[in-house]
Amino acid sequence: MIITVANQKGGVGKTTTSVNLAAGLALKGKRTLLIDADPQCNATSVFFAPEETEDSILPVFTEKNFPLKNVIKETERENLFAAPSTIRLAKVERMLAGEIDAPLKLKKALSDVRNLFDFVVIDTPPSLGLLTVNALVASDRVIIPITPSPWALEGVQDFLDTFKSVKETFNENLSILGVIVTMFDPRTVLARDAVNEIKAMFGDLVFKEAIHRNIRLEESPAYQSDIFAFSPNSTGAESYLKITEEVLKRAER
Amino acid sequence: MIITVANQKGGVGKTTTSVNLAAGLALKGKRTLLIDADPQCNATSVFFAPEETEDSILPVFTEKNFPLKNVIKETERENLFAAPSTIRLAKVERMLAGEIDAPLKLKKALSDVRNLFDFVVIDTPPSLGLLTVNALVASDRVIIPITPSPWALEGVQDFLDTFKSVKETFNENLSILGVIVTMFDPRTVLARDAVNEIKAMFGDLVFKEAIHRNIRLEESPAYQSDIFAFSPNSTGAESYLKITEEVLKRAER
Ligand SMILES: Nc1ncnc2c1ncn2[C@@H]1O[C@H](COP(=O)(O)OP(=O)(O)OP(=O)(O)O)[C@@H](O)[C@H]1O
Ligand SMILES: Nc1ncnc2c1ncn2[C@@H]1O[C@H](COP(=O)(O)OP(=O)(O)OP(=O)(O)O)[C@@H](O)[C@H]1O
Ligand SMILES: [Mg+2]
Ligand SMILES: [Mg+2]
Repeated sequence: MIITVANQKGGVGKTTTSVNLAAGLALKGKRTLLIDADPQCNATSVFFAPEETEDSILPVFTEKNFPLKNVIKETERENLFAAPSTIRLAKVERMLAGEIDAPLKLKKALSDVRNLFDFVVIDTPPSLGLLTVNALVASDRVIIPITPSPWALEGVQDFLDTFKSVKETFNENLSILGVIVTMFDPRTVLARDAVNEIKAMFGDLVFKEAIHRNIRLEESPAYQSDIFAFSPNSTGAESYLKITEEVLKRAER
Repeated sequence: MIITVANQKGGVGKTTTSVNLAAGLALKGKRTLLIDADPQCNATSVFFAPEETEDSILPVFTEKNFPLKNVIKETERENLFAAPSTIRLAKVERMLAGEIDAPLKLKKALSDVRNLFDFVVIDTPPSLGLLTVNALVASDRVIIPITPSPWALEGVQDFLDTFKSVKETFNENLSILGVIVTMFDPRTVLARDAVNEIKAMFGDLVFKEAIHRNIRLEESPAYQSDIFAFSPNSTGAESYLKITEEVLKRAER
């Protein structure tokens, strides 16, 4: 199953969720590929030192029929593989401005590779541009991390419009696997009200488990690690393990 | 003086800083224009209800010689004016992909209008694309909000590369007015270490005043208000007032 993690609002936990969901799936014995489709390379930097990542997914967009297999690397975690991003991915939007099949590049590249993995998780940039659209076109499901705060809620409709448009134009099987509430601080009325609003909007799509603020989640990238390797007993690790189990359940349906 | 608030990392407080700095300058009697150059429209939504913002800065990019004056609106705060964004600004990147003067659109539009204001503050999206470049090309100074955490620090060099390239190609007077540490939680070693790293990188450019986590700052957009109107006695208001005073000092030099 190919899952995109997306939300055009910045800093809502897309990368934290992509990295730790992919690691969680690998931990559960699923052969998992994490694709970093964000030129910021935050997910890439968790698994690879800068000098290790000359290869990237850029040729998927710039060359004809580029074999994605060539840039898929093992990570230190068993079952977990990653396809790195690069800052140069940022120019893809204007480079492919004219091309009719621009939204389909990643889907085509994944078609030869998807059967080698149980799960593919795609991290995306904070935008609804060509990279995010490519991820959505290529995917079976999307997970939407949302922080319970005013501006994050305002952006949801724009995301859903893009989702709907991709579904209708390119990918009728695309559906929302779920919505994860991230960076939840239960002590504030603001956050609790916002969570209620998210539940009103999305009903059962909202994962039971919300991710609370946990310093370990913020620290782990500094140690080039996912949360399970870095701090397995933290609430962050427990929460992302529950999220992983819930994803596995929902993936069955 | 025209100031861009920029950082391609998502959710580091660009909009919170743009809105509250602009409001602070207005409070100090400076005639201030806030330009929302982010298709997410977070800054716009603080000052205008959705039905109030049919006008936007989009024609600056899509039409020849569009008078920016036509879309500048008063806000409820004396001295504070705003030019709204729109989701449709997102397509500007690919629309202008071929045009030689694409980076200069905002600068040209501002040239007729800048003498009507003491300060112009430009909020930008989490990307180093055409909208952010337009803002940098049009500006005298840039303020960089940075959260003291690993991924935010990793992105600084990419930002500086873009800054340098804009400066050399289009705008030799562009300089960094300062770096603001945002969402600082002094209780964590991670944040304190990261602040030291930021100070090592930027020296005196770092504002003395760091913005601590303050729930009032997160709440105020829900009440369509800047922090000074919403919660003038909060630490968030005090901090952004100090930031405003420091900006005024630095603008003199
Ligand atoms: N539950 C959490 N508790 C504490 N910190 C968190 C949590 N989730 C994420 N963070 C931190 O918050 C910041 C933003 O998270 P992250 O980078 O995952 O968001 P993003 O949506 O991928 O951002 P962008 O839009 O820039 O891609 C990071 O520094 C991250 O380490
Ligand atoms: N000092 C603070 N304390 C608490 N919350 C804050 C603080 N500064 C910003 N926030 C909140 O954090 C979130 C991210 O801030 P903001 O939207 O200003 O960042 P941004 O860099 O403009 O994001 P984007 O990259 O999406 O444009 C918002 O919900 C905002 O209200
Ligand atoms: Mg990210
Ligand atoms: Mg913003």
